[in-house]
Amino acid sequence: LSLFPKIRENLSQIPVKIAVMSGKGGVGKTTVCAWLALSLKKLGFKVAVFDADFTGPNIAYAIKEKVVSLKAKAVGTEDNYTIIPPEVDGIKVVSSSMILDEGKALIWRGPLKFKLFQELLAFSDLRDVDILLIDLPPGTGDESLNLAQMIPDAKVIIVYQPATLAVEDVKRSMDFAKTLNLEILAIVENFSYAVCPKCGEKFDIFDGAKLKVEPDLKLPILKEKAFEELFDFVQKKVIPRLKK
Amino acid sequence: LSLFPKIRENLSQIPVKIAVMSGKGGVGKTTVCAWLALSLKKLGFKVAVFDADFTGPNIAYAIKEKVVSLKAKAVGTEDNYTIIPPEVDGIKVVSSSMILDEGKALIWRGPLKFKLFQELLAFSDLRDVDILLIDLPPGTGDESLNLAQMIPDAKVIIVYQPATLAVEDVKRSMDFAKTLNLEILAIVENFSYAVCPKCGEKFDIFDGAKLKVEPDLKLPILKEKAFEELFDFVQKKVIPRLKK
Ligand SMILES: Nc1ncnc2c1ncn2[C@@H]1O[C@H](COP(=O)(O)OP(=O)(O)O)[C@@H](O)[C@H]1O
Ligand SMILES: Nc1ncnc2c1ncn2[C@@H]1O[C@H](COP(=O)(O)OP(=O)(O)O)[C@@H](O)[C@H]1O
Ligand SMILES: [Zn+2]
Repeated sequence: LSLFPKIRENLSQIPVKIAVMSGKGGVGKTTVCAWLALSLKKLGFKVAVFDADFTGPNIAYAIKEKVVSLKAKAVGTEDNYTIIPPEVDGIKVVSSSMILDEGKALIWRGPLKFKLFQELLAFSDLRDVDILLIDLPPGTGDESLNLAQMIPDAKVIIVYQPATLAVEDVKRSMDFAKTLNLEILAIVENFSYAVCPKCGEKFDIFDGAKLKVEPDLKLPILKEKAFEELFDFVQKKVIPRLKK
Repeated sequence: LSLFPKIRENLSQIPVKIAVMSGKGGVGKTTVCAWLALSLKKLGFKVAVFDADFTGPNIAYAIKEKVVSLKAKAVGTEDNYTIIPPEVDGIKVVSSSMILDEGKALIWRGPLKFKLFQELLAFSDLRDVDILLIDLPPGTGDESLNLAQMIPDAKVIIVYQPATLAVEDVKRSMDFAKTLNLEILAIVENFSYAVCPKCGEKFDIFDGAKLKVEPDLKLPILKEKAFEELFDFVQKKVIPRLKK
């Protein structure tokens, strides 16, 4: 009994979907996804985030450091139910770690996790959401592929670090997006440079810096500054691209 | 027809096996694994590396930036063959990306990749190897579990970054090792601090710094310096621990 028709129906009511991808873990993909959500909310949009990155902790912690409660509510009957996602800083968060009780995180490994992702996408209450952000797992493996196929009209933002072989990573992400016919909205270089707190010197920390692709945005290794620069970028570059 | 007996037999001739783990990608696990191999070789041991991290590029590039040839040779007959692993800087590298021709990297996704890993461990010529390092995939998922079960007498080195929730990552890696009865040899904090090239100031770049566990070694974000410190650590702390 495929949930794909239900997923398609549930997601069709959301005008914009943005999937955030990376070629490998640790480049700040989840953080950039959370910052995109916060920026879009600040600019007046109703935002939801689908946490599909099972390799990392709940994206809620990247949205707001001290998160009080991550409980989702299920309403309705067993064969006709709706999941009400919790809100963190005004952003709806759809994540499997909210459905399951503490200590049950393991039961959704393997093929079961996709069953759970499908249920979340099919039955979460996403009425009234303008933009859905999807935090994909890192890489372009089977998991990312399966998830991307559930959101065939998503636009893509690629995040990378200017480290060795970064160009290959980005190329792989771009090929992945093109194969699935997903429009690439922006390429973001994170951890672009460090800033000395003493003398203000800006310097590279990765030697792959000379292998850089031409990104749309370069973020420094300084969370407050990086967030401001991403917010500006969303306001001045992303929104206009989305509007056309 | 299980390859486990053949794997056990092939690996039993190697006195020391060290698996390098991480709670998530991007913390420098592959780089630390390569540096461990280079340090041990420098100290006179015959070293082999098993590249089991299919999420990243071949560990050979972390051993030596410009790698000329990564071709493994197969000798013998179809039902009784041996794989001769190529050497990079005097270190034998066992990796699936060396067996397959260019463009065939995709055929080993899913369950096939484990079949390939098993073949590599069963049939690679590892006679005369003193220490086998294993670069595990990041995380403590099914893949890491399957691989760890092929090397039940390995010792473990855990690598992490002092970022948010790092303590949970390390704890998860430690629980994983303990569940499998693998001895933890060392816990290494990588990207511990940046060094300003202008004024020499040392500073943290991650805010999770206050959540640190007590690691055995802290490496700066500066490859030459980090390698020297890791070499010292191997010489003064790791070798004595291995000898007892
Ligand atoms: N621009 C930045 N400056 C400082 N720290 C950052 C920046 N971007 C991400 N981080 C930190 O780096 C770590 C890894 O980021 P994360 O979003 O978890 O990466 P990924 O999702 O790619 O694995 C986190 O601790 C995060 O807070
Ligand atoms: N101590 C360090 N200083 C500077 N760069 C580092 C250091 N450790 C790792 N790197 C770089 O960081 C990037 C990620 O490291 P990698 O070993 O691929 O991580 P992982 O295997 O955990 O995904 C690589 O470009 C690597 O060269
Ligand atoms: Zn300085």
